[in-house]
Amino acid sequence: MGKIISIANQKGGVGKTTTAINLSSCLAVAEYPVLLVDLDPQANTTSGLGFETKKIKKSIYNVLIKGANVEDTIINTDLKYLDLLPSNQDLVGAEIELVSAMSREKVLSGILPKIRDKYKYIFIDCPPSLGLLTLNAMTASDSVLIPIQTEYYALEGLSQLLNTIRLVQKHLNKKLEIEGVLLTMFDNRLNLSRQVADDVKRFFDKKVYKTIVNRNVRISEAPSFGKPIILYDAVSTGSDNYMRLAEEFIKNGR
Amino acid sequence: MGKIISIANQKGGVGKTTTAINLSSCLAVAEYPVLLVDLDPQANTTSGLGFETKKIKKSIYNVLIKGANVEDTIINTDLKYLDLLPSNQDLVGAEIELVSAMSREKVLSGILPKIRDKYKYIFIDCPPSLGLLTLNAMTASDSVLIPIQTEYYALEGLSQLLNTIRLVQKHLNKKLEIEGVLLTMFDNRLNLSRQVADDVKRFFDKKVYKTIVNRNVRISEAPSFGKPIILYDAVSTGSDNYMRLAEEFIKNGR
Ligand SMILES: Nc1ncnc2c1ncn2[C@@H]1O[C@H](COP(=O)(O)OP(=O)(O)OP(=O)(O)O)[C@@H](O)[C@H]1O
Ligand SMILES: Nc1ncnc2c1ncn2[C@@H]1O[C@H](COP(=O)(O)OP(=O)(O)OP(=O)(O)O)[C@@H](O)[C@H]1O
Ligand SMILES: [Mg+2]
Ligand SMILES: [Mg+2]
Repeated sequence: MGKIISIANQKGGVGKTTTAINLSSCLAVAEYPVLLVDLDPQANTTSGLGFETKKIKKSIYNVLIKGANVEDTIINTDLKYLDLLPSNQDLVGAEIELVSAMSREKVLSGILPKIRDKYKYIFIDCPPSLGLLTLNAMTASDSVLIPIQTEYYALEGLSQLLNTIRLVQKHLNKKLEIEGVLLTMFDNRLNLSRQVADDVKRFFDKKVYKTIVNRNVRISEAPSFGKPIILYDAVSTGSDNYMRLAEEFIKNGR
Repeated sequence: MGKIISIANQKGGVGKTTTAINLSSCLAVAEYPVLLVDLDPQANTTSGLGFETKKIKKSIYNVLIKGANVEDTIINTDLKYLDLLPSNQDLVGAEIELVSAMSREKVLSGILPKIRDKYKYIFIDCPPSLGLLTLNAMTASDSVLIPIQTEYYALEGLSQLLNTIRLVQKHLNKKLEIEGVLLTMFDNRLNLSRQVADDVKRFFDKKVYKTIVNRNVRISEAPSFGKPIILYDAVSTGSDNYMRLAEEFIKNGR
């Protein structure tokens, strides 16, 4: 039975999509079957894997709002063990449409169990907000992986994020845990980076991954070629960081 | 009569808050009276100016949802000509509460005219989404200033953003224009930066500010001291970039 993990943080631009694509790709290269769910109306996970979002006719929007069959909506990627449940522009209006739905936070948790057994891991890339899409992801998940950019504003939002996780645990999904906290875009030359990293380690203690993802331009170039870093530049620091993260992620799960 | 400008882009982490704080501070230093409205539940503009969001009892939430008096909610900052309409954690639930309000996109445009004459410029820092808070900002504004990070995903979201602006112009606010497009976190040493900058200039032509904001660590350090860059490190490239932007912004307005 596959484990479902949300990748969430309402702060924008902290590396949610980059982690969703690259962690799942490294696991797929190690032949763990993975499904990546793009729950962001920006559809960056979909385009970062090389799909033109304008050409995606059936997306997570149809599954969530129009009751379309989830298995018919999943597509294959360049990696044999990585599938994608894509997003597109239609998802922009989904949060407002979900408000009036029955048990509006539980729509996704009524869908993912149908395909859970086909995968070892299911990752959900969340939008930068704590609205209904992110609540749906957390309600459907076993755990939440929290990317944190090593910058000042990253610390500000943590208490809101933990508050939301606590509320979900209390009212919607008792089993939800924190999978881990990942430091991203780390630059060892900068005081700010080291200070924020120390603060995060003090705040989250053992939950912080030993693997840190460094700022690495090859990581930000890869999506423009529609490839995860492991296929774009396998010998880059970025690839090494995400491969180590995948190893640590698997080890923690044992 | 003050000009109202939304600072918006649904892509996260592109420099909306950084531009809101630093452009308005540079204008305030030049003695233009400015009001900064923090419309993001993360309240980064509020904390970036040195206010502890937990201590903010009256915020934009009370004005939008509870009908509180806007003049009683505005607070002074370290800069004589800069006032702030602060945000706090309460705003997290506002989008869901707004859905059932009467003419839900027009709530803010019913509030800002009351104080418009006291300021030369009113800037609204928007959250990273195209939901009801950003729609309220655009409906209440004369124009939209679009910060764009010089990275691949930044280009992806532009058509959604322009689509939303067009819909607002058609149904909610005929006078809305694009104030300008600002390239942020530019690094001249990176191919990716130069490529994206060229693409944006081709896409937006004259609307792109000649002033480019370079990646500069002093800019990302300033909010941890609760200060705009002009007060934190007046001789940094960051200060120079935002002062030039303020000059260009004023010149365009003539
Ligand atoms: N380790 C890294 N080194 C360099 N650039 C990075 C790194 N991680 C992410 N980036 C770049 O930083 C930007 C933000 O990352 P990303 O889009 O993954 O964040 P996000 O949290 O998904 O953003 P959003 O909040 O908009 O969903 C992207 O342009 C990405 O390419
Ligand atoms: N020119 C710059 N040089 C270096 N760092 C920058 C620059 N501009 C912004 N930053 C940093 O990048 C991060 C993202 O910027 P900011 O928070 O202003 O973006 P935003 O668009 O407001 O994000 P959100 O989508 O979460 O509201 C912050 O940590 C900020 O300090
Ligand atoms: Mg993303
Ligand atoms: Mg912001």
